[in-house]
Amino acid sequence: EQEPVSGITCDKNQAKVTLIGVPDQPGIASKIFEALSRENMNVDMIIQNVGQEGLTDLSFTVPRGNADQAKEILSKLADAVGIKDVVLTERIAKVSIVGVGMRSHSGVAAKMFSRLAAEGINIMMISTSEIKISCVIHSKYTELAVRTLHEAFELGMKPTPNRKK
Amino acid sequence: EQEPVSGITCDKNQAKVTLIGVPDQPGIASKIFEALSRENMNVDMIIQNVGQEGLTDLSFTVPRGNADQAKEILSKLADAVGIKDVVLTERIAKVSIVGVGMRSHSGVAAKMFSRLAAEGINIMMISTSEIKISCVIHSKYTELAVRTLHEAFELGMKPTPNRKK
Ligand SMILES: C[C@@H](O)[C@H](N)C(=O)O
Ligand SMILES: C[C@@H](O)[C@H](N)C(=O)O
Repeated sequence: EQEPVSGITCDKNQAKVTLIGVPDQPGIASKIFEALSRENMNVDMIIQNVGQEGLTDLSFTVPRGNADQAKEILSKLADAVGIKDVVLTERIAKVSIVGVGMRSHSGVAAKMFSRLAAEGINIMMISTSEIKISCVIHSKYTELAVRTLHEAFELGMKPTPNRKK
Repeated sequence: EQEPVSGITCDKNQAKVTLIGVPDQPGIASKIFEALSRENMNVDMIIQNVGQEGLTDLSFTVPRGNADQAKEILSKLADAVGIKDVVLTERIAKVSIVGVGMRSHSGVAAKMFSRLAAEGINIMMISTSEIKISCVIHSKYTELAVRTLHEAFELGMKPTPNRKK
């Protein structure tokens, strides 16, 4: 059976903005991204989980150089629409396993998460696509996480274009 | 400039399991997916946002036929590791815009979210990859959402292999 994971990527150049207590009603997500779009802000990840009691949290990542501007834009909007807080976290890294063969494999996710846990690395955020499982972790663990996942999925340590994307 | 969005996809065959009040410590995510993997459960999306006060929520989707089994597996684990609740929602649809040209465009996200909002469709979850922005909505809005997004991104209504994936 084909090895499901073909590479590890990491991105240490992002910062995370989390909006806490976002009113879970139509129109709020659009206001958030319209505000960012008006300032031509680039956004990489967007993560929103389900709400409870009419509120949810929404996180997105931007290049670290744009972090302060993103926080400022959202802080203004937060007052206007009733978002409770805007939290900026700069020292994050996004570490991903990539593979066409891994679609739907709960076992691949389990292995990624358990190897990170074994190194004491807390997983702050998780997001997936058909070919990728991404974890956001504290940036201080980046190199340890990448080495750990290379070993876990037997990918060898030769430099690949993916490895420091 | 190239049209950033090249297609709309939707999946009405998934159900969502949300674990509420997940201890935000290394090893919990791995236990969750090890439990699913032992039963050979297929998982599509995994979404986890940042925690507060040591707790976070973690959602994942499974084929609707496996929803009860997934809930049962996680309910057992929840007791063991201190997860507060396991909530199953079956009537969901995942609607996505796809495009190689849309990477980092906050404007594309803003447009998707605002067109859904204009139809009164609440966005329950958001997840992105480099080429895709996915929203989980109530399944009753699926056809309306797909039509709305086709119009928004001027994609025409001729059937494409993507459209009902
Ligand atoms: C929280 C936000 O996504 C809201 N549910 C909306 O649809 O805009
Ligand atoms: C919540 C869960 O992801 C936890 N942070 C872990 O690392 O396992």
